[in-house]
Amino acid sequence: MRIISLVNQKGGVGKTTSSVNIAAMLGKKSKRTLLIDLDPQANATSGLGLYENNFNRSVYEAMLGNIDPRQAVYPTAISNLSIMPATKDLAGAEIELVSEFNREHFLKKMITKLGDDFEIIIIDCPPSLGLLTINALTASTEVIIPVQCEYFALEGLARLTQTIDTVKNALNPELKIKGVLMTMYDSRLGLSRQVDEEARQHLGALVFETVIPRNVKLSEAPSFGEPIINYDKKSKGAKAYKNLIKEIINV
Amino acid sequence: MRIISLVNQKGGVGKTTSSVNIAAMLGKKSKRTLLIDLDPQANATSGLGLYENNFNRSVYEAMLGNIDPRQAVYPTAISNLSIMPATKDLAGAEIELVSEFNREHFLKKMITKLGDDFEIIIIDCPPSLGLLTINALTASTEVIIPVQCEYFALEGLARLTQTIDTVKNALNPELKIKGVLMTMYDSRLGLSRQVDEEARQHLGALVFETVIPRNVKLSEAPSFGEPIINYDKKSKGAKAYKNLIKEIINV
Ligand SMILES: Nc1ncnc2c1ncn2[C@@H]1O[C@H](COP(=O)(O)OP(=O)(O)OP(=O)(O)O)[C@@H](O)[C@H]1O
Ligand SMILES: Nc1ncnc2c1ncn2[C@@H]1O[C@H](COP(=O)(O)OP(=O)(O)OP(=O)(O)O)[C@@H](O)[C@H]1O
Ligand SMILES: [Mg+2]
Ligand SMILES: [Mg+2]
Repeated sequence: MRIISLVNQKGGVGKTTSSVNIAAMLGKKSKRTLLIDLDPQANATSGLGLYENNFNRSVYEAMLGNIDPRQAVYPTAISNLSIMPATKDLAGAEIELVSEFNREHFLKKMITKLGDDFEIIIIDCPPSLGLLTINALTASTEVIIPVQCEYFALEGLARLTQTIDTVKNALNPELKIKGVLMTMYDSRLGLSRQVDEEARQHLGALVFETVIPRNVKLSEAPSFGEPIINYDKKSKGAKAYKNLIKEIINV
Repeated sequence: MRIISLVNQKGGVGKTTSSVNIAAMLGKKSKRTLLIDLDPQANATSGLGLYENNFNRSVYEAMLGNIDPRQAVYPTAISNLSIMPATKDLAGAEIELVSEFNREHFLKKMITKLGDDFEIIIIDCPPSLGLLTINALTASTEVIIPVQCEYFALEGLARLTQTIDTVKNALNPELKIKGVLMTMYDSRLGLSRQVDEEARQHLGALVFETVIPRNVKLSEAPSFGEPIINYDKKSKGAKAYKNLIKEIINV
């Protein structure tokens, strides 16, 4: 089973948009896929059309071991795609986990209880390098790092890759960076081209060939609770995520 | 002394861009201003042209009480504007503070030691509602909430205003919301107009009249370590922040 986390402590870089659309495309390709929303903002949850009143179990209870995790798995409008939704309680988990033994392994232990139910798990992370993100990195086989084509986006990369190395050495030797995904690329702006070039210069082959363009359809889709493949499959955004999947699953 | 925090747990909504440019405009208006960077990403620090190798004291040491906070105050290229820079060590403060007595009051205690050095303090917060942001809310007289004109931006507002109410009742009765600032408004997009209208419908007079437009000059300026007033004072972004200042300091 492949477990892929979308991680970047910089906010608003496209972690949720990428999680939802990668997971949806994998479902469309008949891969039994689970999306875990590990962000208390619960944007991936509403991005797939689930709201707090239409589910009663969440990743919070499943991760702390209070319930069988299968009780927190819900179907979505996409066949082969299920979601483990987030609620705001998850914000408390960061502080509650601090004093627990094996506090970095709670998510990994939970995922083991799901057995072979899924072929691929996608985990959407909050904009921080706290215990929720550390749990995701400890549980994952791979990491995808969305990087917005803006100046501040490059600044945080060194700290992020250091954290990944630390987790790899101390907690999860299997962990590897699957790729760096350039997002919100606006071909009219010199800044976008400059940041994309700099990322490829510093990170080389780690950067996916596919670049996600800035595309208003991608930011409209969540207000309908739909991934882009259902909202507007002919859009530039949908085409880009479709190309990206070829780089993710052609192992 | 007025202490204004820029807060929103949603990432990438313009907290840092607003903090830097509000603080710079206040400095230009000869208000003795301090910008405190309370985000371990340290974007406000580099946004004003400071990098880890040109300062040796930071808000981390000042807040934990290890040094006189004045040692962590540095001048910037703008007269009347000083900065208390962040370093990545600040990320550790969240966990270190959990078990301290009065953990929510460390920043407030530190600011008291600055006496009357400043007329206005602006605090840039990280994208979370953890202990760093709670410290900022406990220390503040006012909060400005930047809201990106995108769908996900409205979702988190209820949780944020609840947190502000809780801090107001339990920790800081003076705290009030100075205003909600709509950011990255793109007049060509229906989504921008829709989110702006919805915010004004739900929040009424709390929403500033000034709207910050999407303007590439604002995202280019940080790569030169300059606020917009120095980088391109004739830009739409500079004009918008100049108008905003009139709504902030015409008390
Ligand atoms: N390629 C794109 N084109 C246009 N808008 C986009 C694109 N990708 C994301 N967006 C929009 O930009 C905003 C930020 O994206 P998103 O919420 O996915 O980032 P995030 O990294 O998950 O944020 P956070 O750090 O808060 O979790 C959202 O409003 C989203 O709809
Ligand atoms: N009005 C604007 N027009 C164009 N770009 C903008 C505008 N405001 C901010 N930006 C850019 O958008 C990105 C996000 O803004 P910023 O970093 O200020 O948000 P933030 O809320 O501080 O993010 P974080 O949650 O990571 O702290 C940055 O690259 C910034 O340069
Ligand atoms: Mg997100
Ligand atoms: Mg910021």
